[in-house]
Amino acid sequence: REVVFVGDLAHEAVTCGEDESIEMAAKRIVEHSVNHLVVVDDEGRLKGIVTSWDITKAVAEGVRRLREIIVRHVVTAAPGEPVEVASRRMAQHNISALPVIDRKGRVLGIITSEDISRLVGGGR
Amino acid sequence: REVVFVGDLAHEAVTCGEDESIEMAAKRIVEHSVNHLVVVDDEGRLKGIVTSWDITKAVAEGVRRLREIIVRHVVTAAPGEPVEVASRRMAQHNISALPVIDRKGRVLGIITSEDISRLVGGGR
Ligand SMILES: C[S@@+](CC[C@H](N)C(=O)[O-])C[C@H]1O[C@@H](n2cnc3c(N)ncnc32)[C@H](O)[C@@H]1O
Ligand SMILES: C[S@@+](CC[C@H](N)C(=O)[O-])C[C@H]1O[C@@H](n2cnc3c(N)ncnc32)[C@H](O)[C@@H]1O
Repeated sequence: REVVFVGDLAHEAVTCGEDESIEMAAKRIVEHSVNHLVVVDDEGRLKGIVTSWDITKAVAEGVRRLREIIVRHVVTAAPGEPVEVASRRMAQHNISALPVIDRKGRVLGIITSEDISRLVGGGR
Repeated sequence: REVVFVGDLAHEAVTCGEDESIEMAAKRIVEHSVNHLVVVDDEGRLKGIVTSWDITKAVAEGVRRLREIIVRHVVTAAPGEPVEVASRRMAQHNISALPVIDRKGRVLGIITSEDISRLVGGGR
């Protein structure tokens, strides 16, 4: 059995800034056909995450500003971790993606439960 | 290696009717902490699917009625199919869930990429 690492499955993260509107973030999610936006500062450092679930929550609660729905405490992964570890971490937190970051906190990419699920079907 | 079937991982689907508002659908998604609502008629038969991604698209495009965002052609799975088959089907369509239906088209549950990803980490 070959060991598969997070870095083998991770792909480029779609990002947004903290000052964007909810509408702009929604357009980005639809344009890239993803569910997760990684929020970064001007130097590409991790500031939070916002997902289609958070935008849905904004609709449910009548919230209008992106800053109010950005999740600040982000659960992440490192590229050298085995995918089993990433899978367990997502299951423990009931989340479907982990931004992949380097030792300096810079965003290298993202790994999602869809990426890991694809392994089970024999894909990459 | 034990074979795992869709029926082993599937769980209860959160449903909604076709005549609900987008806001009600959003509240249901948040309340149950899921991303997928299976749209059913009064007899529990499959009529479509609507997800947090669709609600995000409604925000991006200024759409206000649920009927306009319900996806009618639903990709499904049967409880007796191996999970590898379900994983490949989701990957082929770039989707993250399959309603599980019986031979008469009644909704038995749902299986998501999060459920299948959890297998990789050793969970069920
Ligand atoms: C608790 S999950 C529930 C629904 C579903 N399990 C999912 O992940 O979409 C939804 C919440 O998880 C948050 N979330 C997703 N990925 C995250 C991560 N890596 N770290 C922290 N929160 C995250 C989202 O921002 C959103 O508020
Ligand atoms: C194409 S995916 C792109 C984002 C991501 N892969 C996901 O599944 O959320 C989003 C669209 O897939 C649709 N979808 C999800 N599950 C589906 C299913 N079983 N059958 C048909 N469409 C589905 C949603 O209704 C939504 O319009």
